[in-house]
Amino acid sequence: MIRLEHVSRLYAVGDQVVHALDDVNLVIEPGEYLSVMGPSGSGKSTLLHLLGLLDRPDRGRYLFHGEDTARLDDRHLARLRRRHIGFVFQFFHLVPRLSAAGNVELPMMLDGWPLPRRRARVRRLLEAVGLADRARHRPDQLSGGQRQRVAIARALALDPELVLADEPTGNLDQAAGHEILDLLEAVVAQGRTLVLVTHDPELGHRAPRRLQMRDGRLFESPGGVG
Amino acid sequence: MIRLEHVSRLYAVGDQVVHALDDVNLVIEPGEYLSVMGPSGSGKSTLLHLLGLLDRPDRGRYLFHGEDTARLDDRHLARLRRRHIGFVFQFFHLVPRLSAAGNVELPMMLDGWPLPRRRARVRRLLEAVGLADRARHRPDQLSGGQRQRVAIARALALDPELVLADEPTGNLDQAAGHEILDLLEAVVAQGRTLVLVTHDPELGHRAPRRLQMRDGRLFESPGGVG
Ligand SMILES: Nc1ncnc2c1ncn2[C@@H]1O[C@H](COP(=O)(O)OP(=O)(O)OP(=O)(O)O)[C@@H](O)[C@H]1O
Ligand SMILES: Nc1ncnc2c1ncn2[C@@H]1O[C@H](COP(=O)(O)OP(=O)(O)OP(=O)(O)O)[C@@H](O)[C@H]1O
Ligand SMILES: [Mg+2]
Ligand SMILES: [Mg+2]
Repeated sequence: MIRLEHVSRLYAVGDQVVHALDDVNLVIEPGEYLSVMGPSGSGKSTLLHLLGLLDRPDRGRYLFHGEDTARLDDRHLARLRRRHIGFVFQFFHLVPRLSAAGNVELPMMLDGWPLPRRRARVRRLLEAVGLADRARHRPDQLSGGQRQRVAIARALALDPELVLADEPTGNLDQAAGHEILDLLEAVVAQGRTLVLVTHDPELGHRAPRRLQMRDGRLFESPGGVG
Repeated sequence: MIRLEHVSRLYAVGDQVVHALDDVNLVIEPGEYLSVMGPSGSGKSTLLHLLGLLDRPDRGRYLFHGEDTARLDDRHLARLRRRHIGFVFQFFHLVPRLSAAGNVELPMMLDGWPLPRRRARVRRLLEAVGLADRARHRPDQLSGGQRQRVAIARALALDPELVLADEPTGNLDQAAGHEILDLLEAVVAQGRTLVLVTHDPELGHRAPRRLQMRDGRLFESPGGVG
């Protein structure tokens, strides 16, 4: 499903060059559950954006479903993204003018779902994240953690085969955080793939595969122990 | 320094009314260190915005340095804020076009500091939060945790007597989180006042006074035990 071969991502600011990703190699099979941990600024979000076809490597190759993404134009990447990938951004990127329900409904509208089917799924997703009573609130009428939960519901809207979650519990208390993780892990139980970036070791250790990032380099901890 | 008497803050969305704060009473003396914990949506940010003179109660009284804030107009509140309060917002609110250094320098420029003095303090503050090598990056060229640390450095720029921090470590790994807390607690050691909202019980328990919020109501846990 996913193969990164010697992938680097560089940024230049003034005369300084940052190696956000530095010779990263990674294979992910369908149905796997991985966590990615590492210090602030180590490259986690950059990795997730690349995996999510939102960014392109400067060096190396990224094969998605066996296809070299370097050969695909932006429209093609956007189509692949909409069909296969659910993304929970670190800072949510909700549409400010839409309500919570409107934000969750948007992917389904873009995918041509009929109204009754959309409405039923929106209601179920908002209930699943504990926000049935905030459906009509816009993002600026929600608390930080509530916005985060809307972003999670939206990422699951089209039942994607690959879920990429960038610190999905950073603005939640421990109880709500564990509930959200249960919801995301239910995805894996249905045979889908989950990549979870987190700063919380307790959550990171729930994944059978654990990756660590440091200064753009990717390491894998021995599976499932400790 | 701070006295809230029967303070409520209500929001109306459609025909629904949310009690973000519900009959809150609170006294904070200079030099105190308090934490505020509670589930997502319980009113913590609303409380902090009110304390920070960024919002006004719908009912009840807020006395700041003995003055009833209801009698002060917005310009007066802004002056008090600039002179006395440092605020770390939950989602940072950095100025997008300014670099990290520019964001930290801004409060000092508004306060009329000469250039050499500003530059020296900006350098010291960015070093204190571990971002000396990111001074020229704009917010969109920084990771989530790096932006959070710029917001903390900016809040401390004018050495305020009251620091209000809304989940200042939500996007940081544990090590960076503890370092930031050491920095904020140094403020208390100099006799200033710190109010810390956090979802991390380990951090919340570092404060001698611990408040809990639930559905807009404020409770105080017995001091210092457990
Ligand atoms: N502008 C608004 N209009 C309507 N409701 C609002 C508005 N702002 C906040 N709320 C509601 O007020 C309540 C308190 O919000 P607040 O942001 O204070 O919560 P919080 O404790 O900081 O939560 P979190 O931990 O998720 O950040 C929430 O239920 C939220 O939906
Ligand atoms: N547009 C950009 N221009 C320049 N540098 C950037 C840019 N975006 C990110 N960086 C740098 O790349 C590095 C990796 O950033 P990334 O956002 O992937 O970190 P992260 O591991 O997600 O951190 P956090 O836990 O703080 O969110 C950081 O050092 C950051 O300063
Ligand atoms: Mg990140
Ligand atoms: Mg909040």
